[in-house]
Amino acid sequence: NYAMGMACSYFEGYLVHVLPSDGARFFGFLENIRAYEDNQGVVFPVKKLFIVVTKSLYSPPALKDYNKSDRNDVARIEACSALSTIQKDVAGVKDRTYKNTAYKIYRPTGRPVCLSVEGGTPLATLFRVLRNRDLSEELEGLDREEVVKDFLTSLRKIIDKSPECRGKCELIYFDDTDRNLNLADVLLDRIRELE
Amino acid sequence: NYAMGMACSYFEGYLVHVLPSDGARFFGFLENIRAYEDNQGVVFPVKKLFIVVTKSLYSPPALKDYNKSDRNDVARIEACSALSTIQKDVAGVKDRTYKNTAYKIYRPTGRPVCLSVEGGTPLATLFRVLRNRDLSEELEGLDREEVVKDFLTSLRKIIDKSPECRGKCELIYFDDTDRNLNLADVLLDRIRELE
Ligand SMILES: Nc1nc(=O)c2ncn([C@@H]3O[C@@H]4COP(=O)(O)O[C@H]5[C@@H](O)[C@H](n6cnc7c(N)ncnc76)O[C@@H]5COP(=O)(O)O[C@@H]3[C@@H]4O)c2[nH]1
Repeated sequence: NYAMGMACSYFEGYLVHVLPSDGARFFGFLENIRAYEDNQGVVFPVKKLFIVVTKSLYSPPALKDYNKSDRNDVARIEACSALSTIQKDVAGVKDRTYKNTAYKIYRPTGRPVCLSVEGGTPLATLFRVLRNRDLSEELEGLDREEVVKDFLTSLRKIIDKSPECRGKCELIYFDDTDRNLNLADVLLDRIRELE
Repeated sequence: NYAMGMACSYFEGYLVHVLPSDGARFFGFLENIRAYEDNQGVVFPVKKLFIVVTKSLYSPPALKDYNKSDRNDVARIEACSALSTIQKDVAGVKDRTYKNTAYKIYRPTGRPVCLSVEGGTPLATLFRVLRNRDLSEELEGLDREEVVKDFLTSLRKIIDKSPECRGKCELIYFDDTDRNLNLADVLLDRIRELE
């Protein structure tokens, strides 16, 4: 089934590169966060990779696109810079690069909160596939809500089974069609639960 | 079906980033090759992205792993360096990097031949997925030969339908289980056909 295939390839093609230590030059996601904290003089209250999966499947290039630009009384999220980059030879591509992004959530009151967060890339690609008329006839009958649900369920199971990756990811389902929701606040709530 | 899903996501999640011009900072794969030719003083007889898909699905980190190290009377392939890198904000990852690699094929007689080539990443990832016992129960019943065949067929159709990508890729099926075959020579043969 499509969603589970996506979860498997996201895990083996990406999460295993960015989360665990590779026993050599890359010390793992946790260490990556700590090094960033030391270099930038900031604190990440939750040292996990937040992955935001949306109802529409769409993920904007920059997460700040989710901010309520017409309001300044709610939290907003801004990209800071990349955590350190992982470079590996992968399938003939010399020094293929993998990197996570550090973000800050600015609150109306209180200090900004740092975290590493990104969209669920396989679903963002599926969004583009379904929109492409030359491609999507082949994937007809794909129910978007089913796909998101199955992707999250499969991915959670896969991550929990993996000693190198378990506990290093926080999966967030975000209904981006609901204008009353603010991603920055949804993330703050999850951080509070986990702190 | 799994193979077609992989071909669709490989197209929309990767080939559309590295092959066509983005109308802004990235001038497209062809231009990328020409710039490399000018900077490095070399010639690429075929200015296409060669994608090598293998019978086993496996793609080694570096293509030189395919060379016959015990023979110096046959062609061998060595990585040179990356073509220029494409950086884009994608699904919340700031400046995600995509790059292709320039390779040289050294022949027993004659000058070396330059080309841009890499393994088929979705199949390389599937290889790791099938090998992972925690994951592959879910993908049981997947016939490797079927998957490779369907992936190639779907990908060829998809690329041919795309005005931005058609004619910019050369798909190569390589039986990596046959010790009589030498990838460097298979590539040289394809280059001769296309020149
Ligand atoms: N050769 C090559 N170079 C690349 O830079 C590249 N980027 C993607 N792909 C392949 O294209 C297809 C679509 O990509 P998508 O981003 O939707 O899924 C990707 C994406 O969700 C995630 N992923 C991989 N690399 C990164 C990355 N650098 N940053 C974020 N996510 C990533 O893990 C999935 C599987 O990746 P791969 O199994 O390496 O192959 C992919 C895939 O088959 C690439 N192939």
